Amino acid sequence: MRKVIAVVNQKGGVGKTTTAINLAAGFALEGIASLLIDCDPQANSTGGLGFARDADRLSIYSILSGEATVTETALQTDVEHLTLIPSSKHLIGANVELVNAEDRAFRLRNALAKYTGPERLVVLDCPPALDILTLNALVAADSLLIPMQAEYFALEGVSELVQTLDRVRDGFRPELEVEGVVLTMYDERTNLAQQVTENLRTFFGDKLLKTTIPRNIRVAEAPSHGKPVQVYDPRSRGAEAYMELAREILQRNKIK
Amino acid sequence: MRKVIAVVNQKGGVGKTTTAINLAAGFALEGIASLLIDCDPQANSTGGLGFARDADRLSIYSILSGEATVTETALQTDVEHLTLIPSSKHLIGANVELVNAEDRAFRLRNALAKYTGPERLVVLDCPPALDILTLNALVAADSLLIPMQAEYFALEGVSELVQTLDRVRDGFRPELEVEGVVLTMYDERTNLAQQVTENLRTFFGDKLLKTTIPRNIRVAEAPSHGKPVQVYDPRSRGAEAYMELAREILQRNKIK
Ligand SMILES: Nc1ncnc2c1ncn2[C@@H]1O[C@H](COP(=O)(O)OP(=O)(O)OP(=O)(O)O)[C@@H](O)[C@H]1O
Ligand SMILES: Nc1ncnc2c1ncn2[C@@H]1O[C@H](COP(=O)(O)OP(=O)(O)OP(=O)(O)O)[C@@H](O)[C@H]1O
Ligand SMILES: [Mg+2]
Ligand SMILES: [Mg+2]
Repeated sequence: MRKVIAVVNQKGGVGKTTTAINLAAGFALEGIASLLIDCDPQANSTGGLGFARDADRLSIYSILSGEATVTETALQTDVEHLTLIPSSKHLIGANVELVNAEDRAFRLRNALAKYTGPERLVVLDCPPALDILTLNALVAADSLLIPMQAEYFALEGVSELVQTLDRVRDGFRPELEVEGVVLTMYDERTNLAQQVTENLRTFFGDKLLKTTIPRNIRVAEAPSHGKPVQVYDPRSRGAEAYMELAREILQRNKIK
Repeated sequence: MRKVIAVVNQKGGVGKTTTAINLAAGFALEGIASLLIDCDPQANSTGGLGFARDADRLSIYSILSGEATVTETALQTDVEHLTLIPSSKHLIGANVELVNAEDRAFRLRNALAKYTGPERLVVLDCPPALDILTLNALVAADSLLIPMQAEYFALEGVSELVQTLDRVRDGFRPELEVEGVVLTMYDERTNLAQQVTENLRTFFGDKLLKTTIPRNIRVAEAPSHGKPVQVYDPRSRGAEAYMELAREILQRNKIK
């Protein structure tokens, strides 16, 4: 019943965190209980929802290292129906510590399998790397949401991401699929954007989501106030676009 | 005599690769022989200078694993005075393979110490992570150039980057210093940009470089043509800004 969506792209700065926060908030604002899990040692999803850095607080690291459960770690956010598993800089050690562990790719999946909380949707914010942290997210996920900037370097990274997806399917998880590709910080007027979008459409077909997220200063300001953009400025173009994205995904999954 | 500048920021998408390519090209166009080293498994600096992916070609991975020297690996680019050490996806294995090697942080520095090529300046493009690859770059470097977007998440990452710099200084390399912080994709008109810039100025003082790089579509288009922006569109605002940045750094170092 619960669906786990990993927000993933090894290219940096394409809007993974921004999409993870505002999509999970979008689901919650539509009344769907949602859990956001910050899987990045940089802890941007955690900070962007208003939680200060706290090295002693339970985090995703506590879960991956087996010291705590999801229930013990989850925090209520200021958004009704939205809970958070925070990250911490301790997570940076996990990439090294887990290297030789037998079940190193399954820690998050196993922890979620034991979790009986109320959330219907789980969103995972991944770091800009195809490392053990992202692997845990991929193996725990039912589907991948890929934020993309319509620019050259982001396009170059797509084939490698898809190869990783195929390897995870073959090796661990045949049911893993692409939820969709969402164009972020999108300005459709430039030639570059049009060319890259064409490439992506050829490659992904109708997995290329209808909703695109425009560049909008309110989206960049919201995390400095510790809020999703829909709470910070509900009438902004960014807020409307992320609500539209949440609804598109809910409809495709026949959730609402 | 040779100076090594690492372009570093663990935050993704702040313009490390774009700055590494266009700064190294800027030095070369000013007649200073320069070497660009792509230290990122995503190999964006390599692709952005027009080199197709080639898993068999010697790369930074060959150097870090001790199979090849800098001389054997360096390639001439289409820009006079600009040479390149390409990256390759094999590099992603290095983070795991080097974990237990005794001199794991010194591979690049040792290789450059043996290199007697003509380049006066070496620019290192780093991945969005504080991992073994970036550590090799930091230990090999004389100074760090930190590209920053004037936005909230980039600001949050600064203290961690500075802590890493201090650890590398104390542990390995007391002479390592900040070359400068350069604002990229900069739009000084927004409140957010002004607030973040103020914070950065307080923190970095006159290390915050005078040159700022504006958002300019030509900068994003240039790598899709395999060229630095100064070659792709020399009269664009992006090209002029990166030439200004190259000159500011050359002057601060009394090179020209
Ligand atoms: N639609 C938008 N309009 C304006 N700014 C945006 C938008 N989306 C994201 N940003 C800003 O762009 C920057 C990069 O976004 P974000 O940090 O979410 O990307 P990321 O993929 O999570 O990065 P990383 O790879 O470092 O994890 C941030 O400063 C963010 O606030
Ligand atoms: N001044 C600029 N104007 C317009 N676009 C820019 C500018 N600088 C960089 N870009 C674009 O922004 C995106 C991010 O830049 P870039 O890839 O250089 O960042 P990065 O820090 O190297 O990312 P990563 O963390 O993934 O290595 C790229 O698509 C690039 O072409
Ligand atoms: Mg992020
Ligand atoms: Mg880069």
